[in-house]
Amino acid sequence: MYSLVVANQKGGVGKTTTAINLSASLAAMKRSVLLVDLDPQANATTGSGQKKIEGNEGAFSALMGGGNTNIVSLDEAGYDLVPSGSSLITAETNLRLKENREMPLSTFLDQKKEKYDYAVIDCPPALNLLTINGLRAGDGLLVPMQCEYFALEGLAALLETVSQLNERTGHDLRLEAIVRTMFDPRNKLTLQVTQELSNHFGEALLSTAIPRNVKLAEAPSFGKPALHYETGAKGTLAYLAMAGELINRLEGS
Amino acid sequence: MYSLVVANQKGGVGKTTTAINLSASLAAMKRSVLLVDLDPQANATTGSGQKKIEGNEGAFSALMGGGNTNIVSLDEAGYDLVPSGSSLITAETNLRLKENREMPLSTFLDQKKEKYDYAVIDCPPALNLLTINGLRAGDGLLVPMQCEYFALEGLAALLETVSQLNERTGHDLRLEAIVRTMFDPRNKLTLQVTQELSNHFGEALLSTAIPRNVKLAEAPSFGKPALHYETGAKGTLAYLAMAGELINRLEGS
Ligand SMILES: Nc1ncnc2c1ncn2[C@@H]1O[C@H](COP(=O)(O)OP(=O)(O)OP(=O)(O)O)[C@@H](O)[C@H]1O
Ligand SMILES: Nc1ncnc2c1ncn2[C@@H]1O[C@H](COP(=O)(O)OP(=O)(O)OP(=O)(O)O)[C@@H](O)[C@H]1O
Ligand SMILES: [Mg+2]
Ligand SMILES: [Mg+2]
Repeated sequence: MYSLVVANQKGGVGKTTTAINLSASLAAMKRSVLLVDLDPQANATTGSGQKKIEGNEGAFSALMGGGNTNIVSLDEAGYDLVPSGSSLITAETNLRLKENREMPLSTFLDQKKEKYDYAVIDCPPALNLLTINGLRAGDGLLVPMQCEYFALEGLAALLETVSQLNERTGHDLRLEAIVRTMFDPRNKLTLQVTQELSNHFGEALLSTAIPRNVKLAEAPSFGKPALHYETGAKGTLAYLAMAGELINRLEGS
Repeated sequence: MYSLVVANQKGGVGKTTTAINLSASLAAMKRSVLLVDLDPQANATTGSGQKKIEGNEGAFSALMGGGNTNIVSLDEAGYDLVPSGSSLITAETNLRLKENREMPLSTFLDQKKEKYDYAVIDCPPALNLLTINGLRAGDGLLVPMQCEYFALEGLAALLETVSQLNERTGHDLRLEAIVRTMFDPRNKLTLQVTQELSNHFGEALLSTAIPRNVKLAEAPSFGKPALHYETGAKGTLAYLAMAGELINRLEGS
C-alpha cells in the first residue's frame, strides 16, 4: 500500500476536492483505495455522501483505538472511507497528552496495508496533531496549490514542518507532487506562481492542472465524486489525468 | 470601539481578504481602525505589506502579555495593525493551560478602546483558542461565506460554538453580518445558497456581495489593500459598499 497524504495548512485550496476525486479516479483504474478523513469538518465524509461520525467511531477510533473504526465501503464511488466528525477535535486534544502522539494513524494504516493499493488522507487546514498524524502515516505528500499569493506563502512553512517531523521521528515523507487547483491560465498571477513552482520544485510539479470547474463544486452537494456526477466535465477529466500521471510515477509505466 | 470578529473555520472563504479590505474601506471613511491578525499564517500581516513577527511580539504579546505588542501604523492603508507570525502556534498551546484562557485578547482590546472606532479581528481556519479569543473579544461576528456546499455545512458548527461560548462565559457575541464572497451570480449553487442564507438569517445577510475579482487576489502580493492597488476595481468598490452598509447598520444613518 502507498499512502498519499493531501495537506496544505492554507485553507480552501482544494484538499478535500482533490482527495475525493483522486480516490474515485484511482478506483476507476481498478486500484483499491482507502480514503481517510482527518478533518473534523468532515467534508470528505459528506462529500462522499456519508454521515459524520458521532463519538468514538471512524477516524476517532483509528487515532484513539477502541476498535470500532467502521470503514464504509462505497459501491458507486469505488473506494472505502474512514469517516470523520466533530469528535475529532477531542481526539486532537487527547493526542497532545500521549507518548508518540504522531504515530496512531500510521499504526492503524499498517494493519490495512494488505487490503489496499492506496490510502489517500485528507487533512484539515492546520499544522495540528491531526495533520501531523497524516504526515507521519504518509509515504508521499501531495500538496494542492491555488496559484495565488497567500497559498505560495504557506508552502515553505509546510515543507519546514515536514523536514522537522522527518528529522525528529526518523520518518522519510517525501514531497511526491504539487497539483495546481482552480487553475485559470488567463490570470497573470497563475502564470507567475506556476513559474515559481516549476523553478523551485521542478518535476514535483504535476503537469496536470485542475481547472476551475463549477461541476467540482456542485458534486459534493449530491454526495458524489465528480466522476459519478458529471463524467465528461473538465474537472472530472482533469482528475482522471492526474490519477494517470501519479500512477505512472508511482508504479512506473 | 466596536470589535468585529471575522471568523469561519471553513478554509479559503475570504476571511483575510475581507478583514484587510474592510479595514482599509472603514479607514477611507475616516474611522480609526485596528486590524488584529490572529492567524499564525499571518496573511493579514503580509497582505498589509508587513513582516511577520518573531517570538513574543504583536499578537503573541497581546495574548500572552509581556508588553511589546508593537502596533504598526500603516500610513497608506490608513489602519493600525497587530501583526502575527508562526509563534502564535505556541501561544495557542500555552493558552490551553491558562485560567480564563478565552479572555486575553478581550483584555488587551479593552485597553485600546479609547483610541479606535473599530477593531477588525482576522481568525485562522479553525475553532481553536486563537479563534475563541477572537469570538470572546468581538461585539459582532462577521462571517464571510462562499456560496458553496462545504461552506454552508460549516456555518452551523460555527454558530453552535458561538452560543456555547456565550453561555459558558456570559458574553453576548451576536451574529452581525454574513457577507457572500467570490460571488458569481451565473452559478446555480450561488443562487441556491443565497436562498438558504436569506431564509435562515434574514437581515444578517448583507445586501452587498463581493464578486470574484482577480484584483483582490493580486493586491496582497503588493502588500496593499485593493483600495490602494486598483481603486476602481469591482472588488474594491464592493468592499467600500460593504463598509458603508455596515456603518449604516452599526452607527445608524
Ligand atoms: N477545481 C475547482 N473548481 C471549482 N471549485 C472548486 C475546485 N476545487 C475546489 N472547489 C471548491 O472550492 C472550495 C474549496 O475547496 P475544498 O473544500 O476542497 O478545499 P480545502 O482545501 O479542502 O478546504 P479546507 O481548508 O476548508 O479543508 C469548495 O467549495 C470546493 O467545492
Ligand atoms: N472576491 C475575491 N475574488 C478573487 N479572489 C479572492 C476573493 N476573495 C479572496 N480571494 C482569494 O482567494 C484566496 C482565499 O482568500 P483568503 O485567503 O482571504 O481566505 P481565508 O478565509 O482568509 O483563508 P484561510 O482559511 O486560509 O485563512 C486568496 O488567495 C485570495 O486572494
Ligand atoms: Mg478540506
Ligand atoms: Mg485567512
